[in-house]
Amino acid sequence: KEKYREMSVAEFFAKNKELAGFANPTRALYQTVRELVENALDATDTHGILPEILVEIRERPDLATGESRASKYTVTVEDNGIGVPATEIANAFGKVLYSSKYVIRQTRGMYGLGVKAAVLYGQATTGQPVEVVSAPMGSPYVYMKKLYIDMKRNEPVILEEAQWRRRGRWHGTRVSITLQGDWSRARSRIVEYIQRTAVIAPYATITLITPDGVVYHYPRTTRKMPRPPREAKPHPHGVDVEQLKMIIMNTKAETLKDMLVMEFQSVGEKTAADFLREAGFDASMNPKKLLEKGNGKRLAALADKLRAYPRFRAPRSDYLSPIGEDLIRIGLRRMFSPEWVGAVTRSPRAYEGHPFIVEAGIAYGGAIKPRDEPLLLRYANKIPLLYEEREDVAWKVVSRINWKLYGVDFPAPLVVLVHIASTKVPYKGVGKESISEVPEIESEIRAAVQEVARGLRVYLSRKRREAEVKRR
Amino acid sequence: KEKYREMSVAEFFAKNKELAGFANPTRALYQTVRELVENALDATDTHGILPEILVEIRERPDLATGESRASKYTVTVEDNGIGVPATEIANAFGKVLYSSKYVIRQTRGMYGLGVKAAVLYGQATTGQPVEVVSAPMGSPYVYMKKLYIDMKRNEPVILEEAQWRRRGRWHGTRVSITLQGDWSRARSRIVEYIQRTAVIAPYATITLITPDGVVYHYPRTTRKMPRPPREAKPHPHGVDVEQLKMIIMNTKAETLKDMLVMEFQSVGEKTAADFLREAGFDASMNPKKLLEKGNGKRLAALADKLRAYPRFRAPRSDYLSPIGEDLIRIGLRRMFSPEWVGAVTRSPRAYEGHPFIVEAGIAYGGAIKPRDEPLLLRYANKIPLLYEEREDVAWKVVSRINWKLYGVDFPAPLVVLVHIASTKVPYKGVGKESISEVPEIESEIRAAVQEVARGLRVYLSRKRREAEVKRR
Ligand SMILES: Nc1ncnc2c1ncn2[C@@H]1O[C@H](COP(=O)(O)OP(=O)(O)OP(=O)(O)O)[C@@H](O)[C@H]1O
Ligand SMILES: Nc1ncnc2c1ncn2[C@@H]1O[C@H](COP(=O)(O)OP(=O)(O)OP(=O)(O)O)[C@@H](O)[C@H]1O
Ligand SMILES: [Mg+2]
Ligand SMILES: [Mg+2]
Repeated sequence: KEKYREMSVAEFFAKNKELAGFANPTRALYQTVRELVENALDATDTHGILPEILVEIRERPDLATGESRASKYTVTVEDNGIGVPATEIANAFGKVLYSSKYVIRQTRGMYGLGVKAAVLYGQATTGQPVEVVSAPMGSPYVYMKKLYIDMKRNEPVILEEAQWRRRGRWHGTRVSITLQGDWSRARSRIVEYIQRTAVIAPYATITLITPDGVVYHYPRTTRKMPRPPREAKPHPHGVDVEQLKMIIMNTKAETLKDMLVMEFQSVGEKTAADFLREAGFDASMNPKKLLEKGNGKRLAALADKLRAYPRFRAPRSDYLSPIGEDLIRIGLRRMFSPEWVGAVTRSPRAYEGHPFIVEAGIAYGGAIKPRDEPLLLRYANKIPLLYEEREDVAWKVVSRINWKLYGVDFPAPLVVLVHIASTKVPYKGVGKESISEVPEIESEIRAAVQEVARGLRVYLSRKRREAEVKRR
Repeated sequence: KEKYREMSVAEFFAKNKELAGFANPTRALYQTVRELVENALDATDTHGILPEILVEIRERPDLATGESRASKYTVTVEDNGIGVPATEIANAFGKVLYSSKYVIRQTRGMYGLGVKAAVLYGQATTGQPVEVVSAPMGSPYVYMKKLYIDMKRNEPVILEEAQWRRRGRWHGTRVSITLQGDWSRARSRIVEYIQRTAVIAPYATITLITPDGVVYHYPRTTRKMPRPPREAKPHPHGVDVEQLKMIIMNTKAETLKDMLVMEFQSVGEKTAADFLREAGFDASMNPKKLLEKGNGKRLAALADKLRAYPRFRAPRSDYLSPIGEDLIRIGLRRMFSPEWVGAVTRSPRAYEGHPFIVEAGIAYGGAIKPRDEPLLLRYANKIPLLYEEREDVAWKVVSRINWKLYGVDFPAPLVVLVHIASTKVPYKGVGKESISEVPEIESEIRAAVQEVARGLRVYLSRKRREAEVKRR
């Protein structure tokens, strides 16, 4: 009587589209724009390329079906990034949980789902395929594929494809998705998202062409780029039994000690030897022995002890890529014309073996309108987060700071920016709108905002003293 | 240079365990208990069986590895439900996105992930397999399997299995998962979860045995059960292009009109004929023609028009299973010994073709301690929701009600219960802790709470008058 069956992961995210941020046509249009833009930025600034990104949203009256609440739009995003290799296009855009970002590196993408969730929604609401044009860097060809996703099998189905010799030196990718949306409701969020992206990436040229014909153009104002993030090895504090099994299976090391030094970051020869001795393991044993039957408990013990050993160096963070205090201040000035700005980039910390850097900025006064609570701008891996503010750990911190201590009385003209850069941002959901309350991150956000707020306090008390002097 | 690869859905939820509610050992222990209990209740009350559920959590010092922060526990849940068929045990517990609840019916489970997420976490933190004992109803055998999940392939791997002839008439399932947890931090939440489950299910006998040897026993106080939920056909207001394709592919109907009547709920012969005429489709055409090449736009148009047509009857709701006003009042009295209780079960509504019923209850005064804000008890498909309160649509509604209008001045001894029963509860995440702000649901919660609050207002104003009379 019970009907047991499997569901493909494509079917799962099509059926439960709200989990991926596609709860309604307004959110879907927003999510489609951001998934494409985040992929475009990952394909450029992560690789040291000065980004040139064009976002075009146009209405599709030719697909109208007479239902006024079901407006269709085509969203096209074009970038000058590394492109997608010909053999990877179909899976990258047509297979859920397929990605080049399943590595330990700070990128905007991390799940291998983003663009596919948009393709699935477009398919379900319009029947239209996604169109991809890719000119991979270093290839003499340009490739075009129109495809949709076979949901039962989680496989791409190519409807049309072509290739031609490239003229000129353009490299990059262009993606077009057609979906049911609601531009009138999504407009302000989409415009805000693009503006907040541009404001912290002044090295990027971003253009948004809207269905009403309005063009938002953010030309680059500097050619200086932050150093790109780099891939890292896992840190022992983040390892679990399954990961350890994988590492042992794939390692070329012939002793347990060599494996620790080769396969992990922050483990030197001496530390590895000390650790193994204290943990009660033979440094010279062949690590593959731990995979043998009956050694399950030894393996679990090794994972536990790696996670708990205090003398491994903290995870390296020189491969993270923060926004930087200068760019935060410049961006806040550009957005708000405040009378005061401050910013800080904190030292790196880690949670569960994942390094992270918290940055904070404050803008006060000037052209900012007073409000009853701080205006919070959240960012994670350089992505602006616009929804689910009240659920975010940053809001928890910023709303509970006693701003009176810093000379701020609400209503007040106060803007707070919080950025978290990490090899793994602990989002609450695959829609990437809010961040979990990880204790290490929460306390770093508090420390960062308070550090900048102290600068504001100095400014505000000096301003008050000068006002007093004037009055006399 | 970019490394493209696929990830299995098992690997995905192991790596991103926080998405499934396994963010840390405390949450993981809680989530494991609730996933098993929810499966046990789905296997009993959904099938008209008076539930008998035993939950045992015991510490595993034999698995200790010397790290004090890494305590291991075995969670065992046993029920007298329908059991799991022998051929289904391995996939049900060892394959992510495998379920018997992928149908249109009000059940606690819906994703086909719950128990597997717990198995993955147990495996990753202890290396221990899950143990399942199943005595399927109507079978003369009892089956035992110990298995773990091959993450790369998302397949169960059976380590040990046995079967024996059943003695006696017991049917049901027993599941044991061993994982790293934190009982001291999880204790109060787990106890609260069990108590809040028992309080709205007085027909269930639930026992919780804790690692400290404390036993919480909730014997049933009635044999009267609410009618079990039933499976329904899809409603046209919830259909999309992909679903419509599936329906057309599988239908035995030979005309489009017959297909609408057979495959959907709330579509009668006359309504189907009227709809097709107004939508511009030939009622007598073979529906399979819509799948032919070149008919993509026709198919998308049909989906749009089905979703928008106002004259389909509302979705049936006689197959939903609310708690009921009596049980809500009894439960609130038992929990709080208040001086006043009220409850309402609203008429059914629908969002996107999914029927839902909102129920609300209020308890006031008596033994309830005054608090600065309402104490909110949230439920969805009879599951107590304990985490992420501030993100829940119910909190949004209850915290914004002007309680002064009802005679309630904070601090006040006020408890509010909200329950949403639906064939699809729109959770914000697969961890099932909070509900999205679906407009139809939000307005129903508001209407329900206000309805019960009006009863409270009558009581409080009468109480005030009597107090005045007394004073004179
Ligand atoms: N504009 C682009 N340029 C180059 N490669 C791209 C582009 N868009 C997508 N890709 C490739 O397709 C892959 C899949 O993209 P998708 O958005 O589905 O997942 P992701 O970005 O890896 O993770 P997430 O789900 O978090 O977005 C990417 O990992 C990348 O390799
Ligand atoms: N105690 C049980 N008795 C009977 N069947 C069970 C039991 N536990 C699990 N099952 C079966 O195993 C399947 C998988 O359970 P699982 O918890 O992974 O998913 P689900 O309950 O269907 O959905 P969700 O992910 O929302 O919990 C269930 O659909 C059910 O068929
Ligand atoms: Mg992406
Ligand atoms: Mg379940």
